[in-house]
Amino acid sequence: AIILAKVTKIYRSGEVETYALRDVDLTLENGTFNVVLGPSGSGKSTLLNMMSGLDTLTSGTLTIDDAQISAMNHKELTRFRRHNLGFVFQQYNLLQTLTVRENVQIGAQIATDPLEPEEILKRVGLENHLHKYPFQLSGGEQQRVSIARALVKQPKILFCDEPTGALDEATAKDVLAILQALNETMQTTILLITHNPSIAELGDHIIRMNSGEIVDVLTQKNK
Amino acid sequence: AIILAKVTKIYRSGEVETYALRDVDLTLENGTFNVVLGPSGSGKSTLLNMMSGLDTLTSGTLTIDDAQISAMNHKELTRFRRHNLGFVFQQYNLLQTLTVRENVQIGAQIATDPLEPEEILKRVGLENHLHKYPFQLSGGEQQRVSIARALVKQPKILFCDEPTGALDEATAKDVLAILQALNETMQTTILLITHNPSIAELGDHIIRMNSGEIVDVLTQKNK
Ligand SMILES: Nc1ncnc2c1ncn2[C@@H]1O[C@H](COP(=O)(O)OP(=O)(O)OP(=O)(O)O)[C@@H](O)[C@H]1O
Ligand SMILES: Nc1ncnc2c1ncn2[C@@H]1O[C@H](COP(=O)(O)OP(=O)(O)OP(=O)(O)O)[C@@H](O)[C@H]1O
Ligand SMILES: [Mg+2]
Ligand SMILES: [Mg+2]
Repeated sequence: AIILAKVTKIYRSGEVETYALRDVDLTLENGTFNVVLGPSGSGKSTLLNMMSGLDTLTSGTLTIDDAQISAMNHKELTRFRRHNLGFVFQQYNLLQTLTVRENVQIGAQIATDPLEPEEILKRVGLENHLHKYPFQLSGGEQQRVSIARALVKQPKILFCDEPTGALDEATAKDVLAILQALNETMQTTILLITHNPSIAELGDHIIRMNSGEIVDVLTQKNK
Repeated sequence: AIILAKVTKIYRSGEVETYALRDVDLTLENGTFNVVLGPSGSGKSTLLNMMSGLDTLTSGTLTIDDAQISAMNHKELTRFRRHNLGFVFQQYNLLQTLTVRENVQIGAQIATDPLEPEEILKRVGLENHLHKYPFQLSGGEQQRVSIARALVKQPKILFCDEPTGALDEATAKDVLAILQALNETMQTTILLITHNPSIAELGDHIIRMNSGEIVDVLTQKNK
């Protein structure tokens, strides 16, 4: 399980303090598909950054299974993320100087049982773009490279920040079907942020946020 | 009117040629609200880049009212865009070293009748973020700065590439209401790219694309 206990995150810039998360308690059981909904600026991406060890907590703790993540140093955190976590970032975060296939290969390199980069790229419809650079891709193509890169290492836990925001309906459906299949066949734990209520229907649990707080957790399915 | 005649755009990288647009003919009448729909990679952003003079045509012509845009040099193009056009880019394109308010002020500087930056920022809900830098904003907040920057100079023609993709339903509604009001009261010509069919309902015309071609133009309203 991923357990956030009494987590607060405050961003300080000069005099200004922004409470991005206030006293959040949240547990994600292994193998669950969790969707996070909430207005722009409500703290969804911050929640993802806290739950994945990508950023430090101002106060509170993060535990993933038996590992005390919030107590790890930078080196331990980096190794933990590499071995266990996959990310689809809201702004894609592709390496601009590597091709599509190289961006995905990098994701496979440190994995114990990686998929074939060209296979996963084919599944997201990018087989004709393998040798292009990110600046030569459309918005939705860049997003799909980001998705392929996260999936190729078959992570235990997958964090997706609006992974279909730049995709048309049909392409988005394909991607969400891949994620659902992963969750059902591989018991991959998924945390997916979205603005789209119809995507929320895919989740076992819906986590609603507002102004840095979790206001509601709805359980739709029991596993 | 904005007139594309027989426009083709080919991207070449090494041996590979990508036909991003094939022999496109399209006219947008002044004061119309036009929505572009189509799958990821179908050429929507490329169409916008061609219609706005942001990028060169491989063949064909672009005329805006009586100006032969495709015949202009770099300096004339830059001046034309500054005086007449506003842009909301798919990747926001904010200046990272300027604050929220400064990013919008820059948009106002070269305008004949600019709005007040703080006013327009308030209308998109960002009054508490004026002194932050883009990296300190959520995805949807960055998108809204991009929107405010385009609107502040009250352009004759507004090009919006998925301007609400990162926004929740309520915030997206506010933004679209602002765009509709602009179109109705100021006769601003709008070209809006979206994946969301419900947003398409706002348009006077819906332009459907697939594989670099315009496959359909539907007129929903007459003005
Ligand atoms: N580095 C930072 N410094 C200051 N404030 C920040 C920083 N990063 C985020 N914030 C603020 O924290 C709040 C929550 O941000 P977060 O990115 O988690 O929102 P979000 O729910 O993901 O929004 P969106 O749906 O727009 O992506 C926002 O108001 C944002 O401005
Ligand atoms: N600089 C470039 N070099 C090579 N190919 C390019 C370049 N820019 C765009 N393309 C290709 O042209 C096609 C159309 O791109 P475009 O960005 O117009 O698509 P789009 O409809 O906006 O897609 P999306 O909905 O994903 O944003 C894509 O297949 C893309 O890979
Ligand atoms: Mg976010
Ligand atoms: Mg695009």
